[in-house]
Amino acid sequence: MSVKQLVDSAIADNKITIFSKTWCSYSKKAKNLFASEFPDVEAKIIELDEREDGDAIQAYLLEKTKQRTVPNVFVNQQHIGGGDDVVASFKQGKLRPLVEAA
Amino acid sequence: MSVKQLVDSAIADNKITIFSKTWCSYSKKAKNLFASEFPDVEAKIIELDEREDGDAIQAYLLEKTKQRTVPNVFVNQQHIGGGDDVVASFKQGKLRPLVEAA
Ligand SMILES: N[C@@H](CCC(=O)N[C@@H](CS)C(=O)NCC(=O)O)C(=O)O
Ligand SMILES: N[C@@H](CCC(=O)N[C@@H](CS)C(=O)NCC(=O)O)C(=O)O
Ligand code: FES
Repeated sequence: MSVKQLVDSAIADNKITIFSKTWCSYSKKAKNLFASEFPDVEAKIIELDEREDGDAIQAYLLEKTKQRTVPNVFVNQQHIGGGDDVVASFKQGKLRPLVEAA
Repeated sequence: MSVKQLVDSAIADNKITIFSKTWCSYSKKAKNLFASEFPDVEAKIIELDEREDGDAIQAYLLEKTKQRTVPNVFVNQQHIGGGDDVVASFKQGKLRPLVEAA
């Protein structure tokens, strides 16, 4: 499977997809927000620092979303953005309807 | 100069010393807090990811402070801790007297 297929299928097949790095506090905060606010929705977490193709995935995410940084979050196939974007969209009440949409 | 001398002299010779990583948002937040709240006080910033001895410095900081993570912040030779500690001590009004002490 190519990096493109891996990333595109992870986003297509999961309600919540988080591209992260294990030791990054911003990534942890984003993962924690989904775990605490949406405990019943399984999030697909891809830890880029634990994979051989981590750099290639980040490069493809840059191409796809114009964002190279982690965390890089998708909900219901929509690109939310980074940690700050997740918190902002949650506070604005925009995240919950996206997560809970059929 | 040994890593121990480098770290100990940076802490002794500077009012504010921040051990950081350039691409880390938590490190950026700590650096920004000092830059905006104490613009007249020069902070010594040591970017561990830009140095050959970065890992060795982190290992020595772990020995010295029991904290391996970045940011690792000292004010007036006192160990403040990480990003969350800096914000907490600032909000509690404890940071400013430390920075402004003779
Ligand atoms: N404001 C962004 C910050 C993202 C960011 O700067 N992430 C850092 C790690 S905390 C990163 O990916 N740095 C590596 C890089 O710049 O390639 C967010 O909220 O996610
Ligand atoms: N709560 C701590 C978090 C520190 C932390 O986890 N730092 C991360 C980068 S954001 C780190 O150093 N990770 C590397 C490691 O764990 O060795 C703080 O406020 O500074
Ligand atoms: S690496 Fe420090 S907040 Fe992401």
